[in-house]
Amino acid sequence: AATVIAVANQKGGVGKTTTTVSIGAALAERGLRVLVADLDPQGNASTGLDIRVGDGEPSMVDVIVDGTPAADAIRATAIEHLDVLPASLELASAEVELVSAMARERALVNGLAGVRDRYQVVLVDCPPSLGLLTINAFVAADQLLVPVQCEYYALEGLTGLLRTIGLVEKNLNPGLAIGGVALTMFDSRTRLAQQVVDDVRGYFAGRAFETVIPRTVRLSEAPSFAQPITVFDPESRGADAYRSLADELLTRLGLA
Amino acid sequence: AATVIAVANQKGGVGKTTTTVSIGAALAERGLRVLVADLDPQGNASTGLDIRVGDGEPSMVDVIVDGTPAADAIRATAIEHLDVLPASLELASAEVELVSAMARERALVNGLAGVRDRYQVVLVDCPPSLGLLTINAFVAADQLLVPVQCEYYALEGLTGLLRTIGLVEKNLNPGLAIGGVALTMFDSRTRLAQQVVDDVRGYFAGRAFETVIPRTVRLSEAPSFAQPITVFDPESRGADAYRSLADELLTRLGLA
Ligand SMILES: Nc1ncnc2c1ncn2[C@@H]1O[C@H](COP(=O)(O)OP(=O)(O)OP(=O)(O)O)[C@@H](O)[C@H]1O
Ligand SMILES: Nc1ncnc2c1ncn2[C@@H]1O[C@H](COP(=O)(O)OP(=O)(O)OP(=O)(O)O)[C@@H](O)[C@H]1O
Ligand SMILES: [Mg+2]
Ligand SMILES: [Mg+2]
Repeated sequence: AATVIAVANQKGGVGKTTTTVSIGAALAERGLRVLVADLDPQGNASTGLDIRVGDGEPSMVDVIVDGTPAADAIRATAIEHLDVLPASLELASAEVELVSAMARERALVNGLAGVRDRYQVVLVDCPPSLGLLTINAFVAADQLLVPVQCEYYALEGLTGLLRTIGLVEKNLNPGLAIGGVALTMFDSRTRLAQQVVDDVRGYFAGRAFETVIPRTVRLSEAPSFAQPITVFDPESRGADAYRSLADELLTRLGLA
Repeated sequence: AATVIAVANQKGGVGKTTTTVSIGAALAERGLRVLVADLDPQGNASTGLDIRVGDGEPSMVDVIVDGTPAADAIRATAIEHLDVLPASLELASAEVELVSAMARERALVNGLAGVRDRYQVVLVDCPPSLGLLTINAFVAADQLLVPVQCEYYALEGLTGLLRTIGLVEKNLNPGLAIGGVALTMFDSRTRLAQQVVDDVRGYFAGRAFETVIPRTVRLSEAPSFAQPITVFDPESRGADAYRSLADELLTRLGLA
């Protein structure tokens, strides 16, 4: 059955969606069957893969609040081997609706149970918060992939994230751990970027990936064409970097 | 009494904190008495102004959950006329604690009531979500300032934000409206940035500010020195842009 990886960091705008979509596409290119599960009400991972949820169409909120089978909500993308369980704005109300639900932290793991054997990797794109949606991702996950932007505020947010991971590991999902820390949006014009890379490598040691994702114009433009970078500009620095990151992930998962 | 402005956008990393801190410092430079109220558990606005909350020290979570007087939690900053009501990580638990509290959406407006007459402007830095903390900011606010990053995903998020503003305006705070939309992180290397500016100006018409904030290295470096840009590099493009934005805001508030 699939390895479930939650792509999470409550700091906003650090590249969670871009990393989910780009790694997902790179793994699919290597022939792995991949599901991107969009757990962010903004639905950026869905639209970044050209999937839009119309009125009345099943999506993530139905799966985790009403128990709709995930298979009914999953869509194929234009990319072979890559499917999406899309999100819509209605997902924003799920946090409030789940608060008093039974087993509220297990809504996602239960929702995905029926489809895990169809994929080798499931990537869950998390919203920028440590609320009930992200907790659901942590309970469903075998491991976490944490994107860290090469900027100052990104370092500050790690304390809160590590604290929450510890609580979930102790009470809801024993064995949950950070599988990898990915450095994103590296801008060689600032000294600060290299300082953040050094700090993160010092703090996380071997868990930080070797590959550092550069800040590039093409990566910021890809979402407006609703394509991942590997399709939008396959020869670009951004595509190469995310393929390299995907290969590192495959090695760590023992799927290389 | 002070005009309360909530700086909000649930899309992450669009420049909410940078805009709150920079405009706050620019207004204080002009001699206005300003309070920055940090409503984000990440506490970036607090640390961006060199304020850290130690164990047991009062902060935003005490004001909105326990009713601690705001005056007890407010700190002076190194900048004359600029104070901060700081946030700490504990604020993350406030959302869950407030869910069943009486008048849960009015915790902030009640908390600020005792200090509004000491300031001319209160800027509330919101977290990247539309949960109970941001709703509290919308209830306390006279108007909203919405930073929009000049990137594709930033446009997509506006639908959800406008929907939430409408709900709060109808049910909790009649008259709430977007006072201004600020375009941030404009990178002249991408065609997309100008397209976003044009789209936002078309959609929001006169509510979009004239000033466009450029993406600059110095703005990204200022937080690591715990200083707003007007202090960190007073002659920089970033400082000039935020002073110009602050002046536009003053004109709209009738305080110029
Ligand atoms: N390496 C990169 N180079 C240039 N732009 C990038 C890069 N990675 C991401 N971006 C852009 O930066 C913005 C933030 O990235 P993204 O939306 O992936 O972050 P996020 O962590 O998912 O944000 P949120 O917290 O809102 O979910 C987007 O506009 C995206 O297109
Ligand atoms: N104009 C700019 N030029 C360069 N860097 C910027 C600019 N504005 C903000 N930044 C940097 O971009 C990152 C995101 O900005 P910021 O933290 O202010 O956004 P935010 O909307 O408050 O994020 P969050 O959603 O996590 O609260 C920060 O590292 C900040 O230093
Ligand atoms: Mg995202
Ligand atoms: Mg912020």
